[in-house]
Amino acid sequence: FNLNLLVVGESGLGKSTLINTLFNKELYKPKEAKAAAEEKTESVTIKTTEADIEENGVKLHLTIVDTPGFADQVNNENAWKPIVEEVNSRFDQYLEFENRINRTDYQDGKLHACLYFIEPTGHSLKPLDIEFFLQVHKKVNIIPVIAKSDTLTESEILEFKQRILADLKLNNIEIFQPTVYDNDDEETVNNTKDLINTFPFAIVGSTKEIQTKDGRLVRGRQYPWGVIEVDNAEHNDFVKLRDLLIRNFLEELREKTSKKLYEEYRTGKLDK
Amino acid sequence: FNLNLLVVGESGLGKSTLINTLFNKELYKPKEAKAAAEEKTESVTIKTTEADIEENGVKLHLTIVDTPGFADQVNNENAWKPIVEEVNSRFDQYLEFENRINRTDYQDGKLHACLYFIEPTGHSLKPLDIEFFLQVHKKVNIIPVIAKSDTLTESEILEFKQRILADLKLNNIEIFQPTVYDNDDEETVNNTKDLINTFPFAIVGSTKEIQTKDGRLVRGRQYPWGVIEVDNAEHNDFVKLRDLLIRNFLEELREKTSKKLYEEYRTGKLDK
Ligand SMILES: Nc1nc2c(ncn2[C@@H]2O[C@H](COP(=O)(O)OP(=O)(O)O)[C@@H](O)[C@H]2O)c(=O)[nH]1
Ligand SMILES: Nc1nc2c(ncn2[C@@H]2O[C@H](COP(=O)(O)OP(=O)(O)O)[C@@H](O)[C@H]2O)c(=O)[nH]1
Repeated sequence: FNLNLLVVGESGLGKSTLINTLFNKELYKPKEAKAAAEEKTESVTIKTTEADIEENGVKLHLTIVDTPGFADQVNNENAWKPIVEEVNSRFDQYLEFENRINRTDYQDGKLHACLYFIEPTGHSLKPLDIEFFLQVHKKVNIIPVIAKSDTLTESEILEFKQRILADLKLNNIEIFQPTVYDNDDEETVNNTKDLINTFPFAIVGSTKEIQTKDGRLVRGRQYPWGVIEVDNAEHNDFVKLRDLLIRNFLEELREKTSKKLYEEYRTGKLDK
Repeated sequence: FNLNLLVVGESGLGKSTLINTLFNKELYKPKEAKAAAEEKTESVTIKTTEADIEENGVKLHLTIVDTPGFADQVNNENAWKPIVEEVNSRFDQYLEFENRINRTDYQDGKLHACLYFIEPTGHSLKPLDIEFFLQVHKKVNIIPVIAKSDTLTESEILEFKQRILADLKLNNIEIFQPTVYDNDDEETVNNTKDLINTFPFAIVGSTKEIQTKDGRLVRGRQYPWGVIEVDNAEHNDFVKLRDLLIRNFLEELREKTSKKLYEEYRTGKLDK
């Protein structure tokens, strides 16, 4: 199985940490404090990481496309461009492959989902978020998440989610929605509806093992006032994100990419 | 006594909340969720709020200059301009007043300090932060703070502070440093040094009263995993910021503004 994941968001929103947490593997090393003199790149770059992992007994070939520099400049006017070019180029590679006479040695490079990190301001989406979504939502399954959601109280999270959904609706932005099949068993239907009702997921990432007050060893972040637990559904939506991305809906993400998003791209390209 | 404070930082960093917390007064109403359709301004605007407050038995006439829109656009290239114009215009107003024959009815509008909110990424200063500091540090006492510092663990805060100080040093940016007078009593000297060693302050703001597990009623933020207390020095540097800004160093801020920053501006202006 392949999972090709596009990861986008401002620097410092915990993207590397979350990827390591999702796959329980140190795919991204902690950023060493670069000397203050080594300044960041002056534009958006595309960085690809590959790994073979096993998730729930299933072998997964993982490709993560990271986009350092996005939203980090003083002027972010074309931040989306290199990313859209990457999405398109992977579609083009597949189009070219499809047209070959000899089609063995198949490599599916299409991006199955875009994990987009929203800064936990508590207010609303930013113009840059909206601009990016508009450029990408018809080409990749967008899964927006509220980054570092331990910054927000439970009521702030509820309000923020409402506002984000309203912003998306106002701008006609489509985000990935798992399908609810009415002929499925009740438990599956309820699980899927519950996932959808929790969008966008408010997540926390950490690979550190911390001991809670009552002695359990958990992945979390330790503060003087308490320990936030990554895998605790009372504390954040991480387990739901893992569910969506790599347990129950991976097939749907890949299928929607091939059968809908790629086909629309191909038609658009061949029509020209 | 006058305190004229410039408040700068990206939307959603808790600036309004912090101002209300500092002066224990609802100077800024909580932003009502504006309909998603009412989008923010497309540039930086200058918004002034005045209030008379009493702090520790001292009457204070407070003027807060807020700068909505700063850092919120896709392109923030000239975000600093309207702010520098505001700083200059207040210097000009004083220059004009100084030259009057009849100088009663004195109103000191010069900005005594700029409270600059740094996003708690945990990485380093951003290009926009540095650009702003360079435009402003010779005109206003800069007091940078790490906003919403409850996002960071204690060790992350220490590292982040080190990195911010290194970034400032590398770019030759001067921030406000209270003076240590060697002939002062030991306690004052130690307090001042301790304040300086804590720069930049990592703060949390809240006007909500929460009950802690051990029954105390405190200002703080309530999370499922614990209560962070604003006025608890173990939890964040808020009390030190209040100390610097409105208790022990207000006079030094005003004096440095009149005797050094304004004089340098005046000389620069008259020299042309
Ligand atoms: N509060 C909070 N901090 C986090 C979380 N995940 C990561 N961090 C911290 O945020 C900082 C930046 O994380 P990093 O993964 O390097 O962010 P990236 O720049 O987006 O890749 C580090 O200090 C992390 O420990 C989270 O879920 N909550
Ligand atoms: N985690 C955290 N959240 C805060 C803090 N101060 C304010 N907030 C929350 O952050 C959101 C934005 O605060 P606000 O004061 O409106 O920010 P402003 O846009 O900078 O004026 C609100 O949901 C606040 O409750 C803080 O110190 N820590």
